[in-house]
Amino acid sequence: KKTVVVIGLGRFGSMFAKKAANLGHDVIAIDHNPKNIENIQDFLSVYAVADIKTDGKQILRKLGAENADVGVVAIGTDISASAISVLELEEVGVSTIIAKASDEEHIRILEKMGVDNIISPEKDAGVAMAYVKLLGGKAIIHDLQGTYIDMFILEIDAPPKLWNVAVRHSRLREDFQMTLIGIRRQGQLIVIPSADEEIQEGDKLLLAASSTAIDAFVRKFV
Amino acid sequence: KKTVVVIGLGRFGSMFAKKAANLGHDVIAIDHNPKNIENIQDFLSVYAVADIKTDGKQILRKLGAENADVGVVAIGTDISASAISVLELEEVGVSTIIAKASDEEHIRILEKMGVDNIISPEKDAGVAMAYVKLLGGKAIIHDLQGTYIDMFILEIDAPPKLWNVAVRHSRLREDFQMTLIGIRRQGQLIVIPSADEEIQEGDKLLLAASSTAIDAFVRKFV
Ligand SMILES: Nc1ncnc2c1ncn2[C@@H]1O[C@H](COP(=O)(O)OP(=O)(O)OP(=O)(O)O)[C@@H](O)[C@H]1O
Ligand SMILES: Nc1ncnc2c1ncn2[C@@H]1O[C@H](COP(=O)(O)OP(=O)(O)OP(=O)(O)O)[C@@H](O)[C@H]1O
Repeated sequence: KKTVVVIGLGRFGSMFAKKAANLGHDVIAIDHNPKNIENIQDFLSVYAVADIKTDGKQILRKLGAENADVGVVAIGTDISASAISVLELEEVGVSTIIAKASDEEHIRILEKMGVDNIISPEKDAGVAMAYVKLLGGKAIIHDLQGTYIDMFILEIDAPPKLWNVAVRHSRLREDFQMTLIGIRRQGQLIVIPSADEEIQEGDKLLLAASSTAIDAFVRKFV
Repeated sequence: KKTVVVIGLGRFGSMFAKKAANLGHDVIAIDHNPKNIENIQDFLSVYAVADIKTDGKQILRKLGAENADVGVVAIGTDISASAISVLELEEVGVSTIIAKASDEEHIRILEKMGVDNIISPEKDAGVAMAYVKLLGGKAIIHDLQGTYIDMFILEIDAPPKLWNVAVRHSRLREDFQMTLIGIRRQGQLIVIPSADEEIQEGDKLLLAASSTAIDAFVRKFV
């Protein structure tokens, strides 16, 4: 059973809090808007309506947040409130911190403060959805252990340039920084194809790559 | 080359717009805050500072948005503006619509209106991050073809109850609605294990399941 502190009960923070409670953990929550506390009161072990910028440290100690297992800073729009929350959590011994960031500047501030779990769900979803709708990308894998890793899995029709070309000569890895993890051919999935496998017309290629690599590949081949 | 219309340039909308432009498509954008247009002006083919609630249909035709390939409604906080945007896009012949929703009620309204791509990135990230931090879940797969499908891939230590139990007797599928897609044993990954494979102490199980199934499994075994 873990103790989780959530500062900021917007959409991200309150969903995290509810899920943590559903998994059997204790959730301590702080938000300066009483309505946000009320909305998920049943899920909370302890809570306070407070402004983290003015009440910060005392409120965390008072609520028993010292040495909590996980701290979640879920304030997107007020960067100073977000930064102060990170500071206060670290000062009461919370070592694992997840923080939601709203833009590049916010991300960089959190990085400088040593937060290793920084998440921008709206930006990531904007990228992912664009790939899905505009590229026929079938699935997206995010490794969420730390920050969202910029890594996608795409399924695309084998471009004519690669028909009858062996995987080892396709130069997908060398020239495009893409890893071919599978070929779908007439309904069959060839997992981790051998280097001598020839790509054929009609094949669908499953490729793992960063968004930058995907953009370059698309501009060239698609 | 596709034509994409984006209504609302918040974090999700502007990221989608930028990505679409990077992939070589034409982006038409509408936002009532001129600053949001300025921030990504270089990525836009055509744009207008306008309120979709008051200027709606005329502005879409004027910008050449009729029969665009993809429409993105990226207004989270004003549900009526979001709903009106969906209506206007459909009326000018945009058949593929993606809409960002901020809460359950918003999702249900969009569903009733027939929007088949509804996305709540903050809520989904709240769920995903809670699993990652509180369950040791290693990776999340979202199939983003339609709405976010409630489907996760978890990697967890094989619980004692399952040690020396063959996969066919583990009843993971029947009792817990989870699909065992792999076993990691001493660094080796056994993909799609056979039904006779015995789960061992020290194994890590890779399981695909919905969030409801995961919660039930965790309360019982973890
Ligand atoms: N100084 C503060 N002290 C306590 N709570 C705060 C403070 N500032 C903001 N909050 C709370 O944090 C929550 C989230 O803040 P905000 O809406 O700025 O972030 P967001 O990133 O837009 O959230 P979402 O997760 O909905 O996308 C709000 O419920 C707000 O009441
Ligand atoms: N009636 C309207 N007409 C045109 N643009 C609008 C209208 N209402 C809101 N917008 C714009 O839509 C954008 C997104 O709106 P809002 O901030 O409500 O959504 P959000 O879901 O919080 O966004 P984010 O993607 O940042 O999470 C804003 O840039 C805003 O200027």
